[in-house]
Amino acid sequence: MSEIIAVINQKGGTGKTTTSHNLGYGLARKGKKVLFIDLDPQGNLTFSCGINEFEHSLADVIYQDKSLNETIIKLDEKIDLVPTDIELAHTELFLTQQDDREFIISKALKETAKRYDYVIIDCQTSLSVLTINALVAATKIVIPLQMTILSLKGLDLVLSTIQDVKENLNKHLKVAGILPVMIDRRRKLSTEVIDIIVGNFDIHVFKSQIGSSVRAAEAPSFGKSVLEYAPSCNVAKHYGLFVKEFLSITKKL
Amino acid sequence: MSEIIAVINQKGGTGKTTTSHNLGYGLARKGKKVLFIDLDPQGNLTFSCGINEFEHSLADVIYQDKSLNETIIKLDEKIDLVPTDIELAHTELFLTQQDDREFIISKALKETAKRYDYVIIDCQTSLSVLTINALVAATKIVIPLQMTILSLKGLDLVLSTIQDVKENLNKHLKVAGILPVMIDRRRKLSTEVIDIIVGNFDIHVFKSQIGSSVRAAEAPSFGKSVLEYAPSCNVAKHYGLFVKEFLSITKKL
Ligand SMILES: Nc1ncnc2c1ncn2[C@@H]1O[C@H](COP(=O)(O)OP(=O)(O)OP(=O)(O)O)[C@@H](O)[C@H]1O
Ligand SMILES: Nc1ncnc2c1ncn2[C@@H]1O[C@H](COP(=O)(O)OP(=O)(O)OP(=O)(O)O)[C@@H](O)[C@H]1O
Ligand SMILES: [Mg+2]
Ligand SMILES: [Mg+2]
Repeated sequence: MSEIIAVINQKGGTGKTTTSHNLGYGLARKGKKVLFIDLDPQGNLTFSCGINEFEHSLADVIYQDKSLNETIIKLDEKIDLVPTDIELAHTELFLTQQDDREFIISKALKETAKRYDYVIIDCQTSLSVLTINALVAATKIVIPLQMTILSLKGLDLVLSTIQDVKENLNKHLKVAGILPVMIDRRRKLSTEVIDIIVGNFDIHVFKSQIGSSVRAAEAPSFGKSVLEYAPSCNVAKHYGLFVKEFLSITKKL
Repeated sequence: MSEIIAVINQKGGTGKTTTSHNLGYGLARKGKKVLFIDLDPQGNLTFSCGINEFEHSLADVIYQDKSLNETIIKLDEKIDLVPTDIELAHTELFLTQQDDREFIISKALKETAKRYDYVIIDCQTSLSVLTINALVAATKIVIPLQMTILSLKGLDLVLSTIQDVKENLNKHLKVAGILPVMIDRRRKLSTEVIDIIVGNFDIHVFKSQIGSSVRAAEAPSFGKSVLEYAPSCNVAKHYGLFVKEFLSITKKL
């Protein structure tokens, strides 16, 4: 049974793309077959995978010109990618005119997902119709969260959107958890924000918190995940632990 | 002649809201009359100004139910705010059906702007029709940029969008400059990214770079800019220098 993971947060710069990339790479390293779907018109995940040119993209699938299979790029033995470019931004207007606009991605994934253990969808920074598509297609959600007040403010909004989708469009949707990212343990704010989340939301907070390292900011220009680019840095170690915790948490959900 | 400043970057979490808030507060401290316009449906600037409830918002202006004047909240003697909430997200669909959709904000500002020295528009993290509205209304642009590879990748896209608007919709638009934010001077990556920008783009890079401080991440929950909340921290000092440099740069443009 394939797991379809939506990595979501409408707050900007909270590590969604970095988390999508390293979660997928980490799962593949454990022998899982992984498909990345880049659902952000800015194509950061596509770029971070070292892909700059491609014949077909996710936009072609949304316009229903191409099947998902026709867009898939093989990154290595275990990891495939459906790439995206800015053309995806124009699909939003097209989608608003479709009756089944929230189901385009889940329909496209129906057959393809069966070939993978995990499909990881990197979402854009807004609760757009594309992001709703990811929530409707997903089985599990990961919410990367920076430990700041503005990031915490955004959490309410993303959780209520998930609740809406769960009640009306996708009853099987579950939140695997909130992943604290770019943590600085010396900072009182980090621990305060985590206390607030744990105290106010009945939601799992991953114990494997991701620290901060310039290696994570450098990795994309080498077309590699930080796990691959700088395996001995703190962020790589933390993502390694996160992947383990993710596997054990999602088994029980 | 009022200056209308669009603070823009479609990459997430690059300090747009924090920069909008501190630029406005810093200008007001120098005796300028400032109007904030929160153009992000997530309403981070509204929240950061300590505003949680309001009768009318920017969405009402876009639907042309209310004039801009009817939404204005007085924050203090020199600073006013046009607040926003999630309702703004629904205006995008409405706007796509209007012939003059890129001019809604500039038309609304036409009379109101005259009462202010500076109007500061905090943009959302996407190059949406709302963000285009900001570029069409603006006289000057500030682009806050994190010193990472993915942030640099986004710069091409924002500059080409600005060029389009300049050629087709707003000939007076000028870029005041790129503001490096969340700088860690020990990091080679910060200096490398700045060198790349200076080397490849014929665009001003503000010398007053903004460092990193947990005070900046805490300030929004007190409804204050970091200049007001923690005036002696590094980020407050850097924003103080930035405001001075901004005034001298924009005088010559
Ligand atoms: N653990 C980390 N340490 C240091 N830098 C990081 C870390 N994780 C991510 N970054 C960098 O911070 C920036 C934001 O991260 P990322 O792009 O993954 O967030 P995002 O939520 O996908 O952003 P967007 O809202 O633009 O989609 C990127 O430049 C990235 O390389
Ligand atoms: N100089 C700084 N030092 C430390 N933290 C900062 C600094 N500037 C901003 N922050 C924090 O980093 C996060 C991102 O900043 P901010 O919200 O201003 O960026 P943004 O570009 O407006 O994000 P979005 O894409 O969501 O609109 C916020 O939680 C903010 O409080
Ligand atoms: Mg991203
Ligand atoms: Mg913002």
